Amino acid sequence: MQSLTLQDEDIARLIIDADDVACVHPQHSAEHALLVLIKSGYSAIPVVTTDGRVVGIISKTLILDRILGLERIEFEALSTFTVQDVMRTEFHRIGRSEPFLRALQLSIDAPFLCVEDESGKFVGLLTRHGILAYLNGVIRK
Amino acid sequence: MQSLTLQDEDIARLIIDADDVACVHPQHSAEHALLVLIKSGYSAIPVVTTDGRVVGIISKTLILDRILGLERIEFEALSTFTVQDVMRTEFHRIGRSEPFLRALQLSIDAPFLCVEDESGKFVGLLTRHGILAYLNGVIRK
Ligand SMILES: Nc1ncnc2c1ncn2[C@@H]1O[C@@H]2COP(=O)(O)O[C@H]3[C@@H](O)[C@H](n4cnc5c(N)ncnc54)O[C@@H]3COP(=O)(O)O[C@H]2[C@H]1O
Ligand SMILES: Nc1ncnc2c1ncn2[C@@H]1O[C@@H]2COP(=O)(O)O[C@H]3[C@@H](O)[C@H](n4cnc5c(N)ncnc54)O[C@@H]3COP(=O)(O)O[C@H]2[C@H]1O
Repeated sequence: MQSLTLQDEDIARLIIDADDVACVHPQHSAEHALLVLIKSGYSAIPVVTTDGRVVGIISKTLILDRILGLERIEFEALSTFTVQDVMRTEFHRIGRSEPFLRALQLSIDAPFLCVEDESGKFVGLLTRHGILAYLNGVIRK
Repeated sequence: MQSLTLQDEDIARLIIDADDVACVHPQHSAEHALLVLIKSGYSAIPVVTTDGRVVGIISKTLILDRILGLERIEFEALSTFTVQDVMRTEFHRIGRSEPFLRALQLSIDAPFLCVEDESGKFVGLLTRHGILAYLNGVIRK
């Protein structure tokens, strides 16, 4: 194993702005969330409140798991529960002025990180794609 | 941007062995594939033939997209088509003795890479998790 040193860039340049992020509200129906997930093509997206805070992550897996019955997938149940009922509330957040190495560490177990400002407002996403593209740019054989 | 040099390790140590990889056959029904995807929790998995070759990738998005009707999600259609009808046939493969930097480059746009041996047989997966964990281990501030 060779040890590399990396000048600690901040993550601001790598963030996907919140305006370009597909997200849903906690009170939306699970059916609406599944349609947004299918149309956007994303596996998982943030759940954001009207005052701009991330309160959870919703994914196709979480919604489908909930309607998986013993015999079949019970699709008619989709309109009986909300995003809030199934979203994951434990997820990785990162401050927008935190160092890149912190983002690298968190991205080992998370396909994306929710970036927040000093007051906890959602400012955007940091994806593994962004982190890997940055590293590929700085690492030379 | 600081340029780092990395001794080019091979990828063998990072591979998830094919026996530990959830996969389906091309002739399986879409319904069976969706159940495997829900139960495993994975977004996408390889499609492997009986003679051990990867011929495609199947995901929840590809299956759900296919049954998304104008008014509603038509779940009853799930048993009318097979994995082969919807799988993605363009995906990233890598040979098991290829260098790490090649894997890093490919992982920028792919959550996982299908690793093959010299004869094209599927030997396992290389995931972004494995690549990021390795890089985090070698990069020091
Ligand atoms: N429309 C598209 N165009 C080009 N490439 C696409 C794509 N959809 C997916 N990919 C590729 O597939 C990877 C996995 O996507 P996934 O939806 O599972 O997982 C995504 C998704 O759950 C979330 N995500 C990314 N961009 C998003 C956005 N604008 N809004 C909401 N969620 C987003 O972050 C995860 C990681 O994203 P990342 O870019 O690292 O990794 C993406 C990207 O490399
Ligand atoms: N059961 C579990 N236990 C712990 N962590 C879990 C997990 N399921 C998902 N994760 C975490 O979420 C990431 C995205 O998973 P996803 O299923 O979207 O995307 C996965 C999945 O599509 C595929 N994959 C990973 N392991 C697999 C396996 N054993 N069999 C089939 N496909 C696999 O490779 C993609 C990237 O995997 P990666 O590990 O880099 O990244 C995983 C991992 O960090």
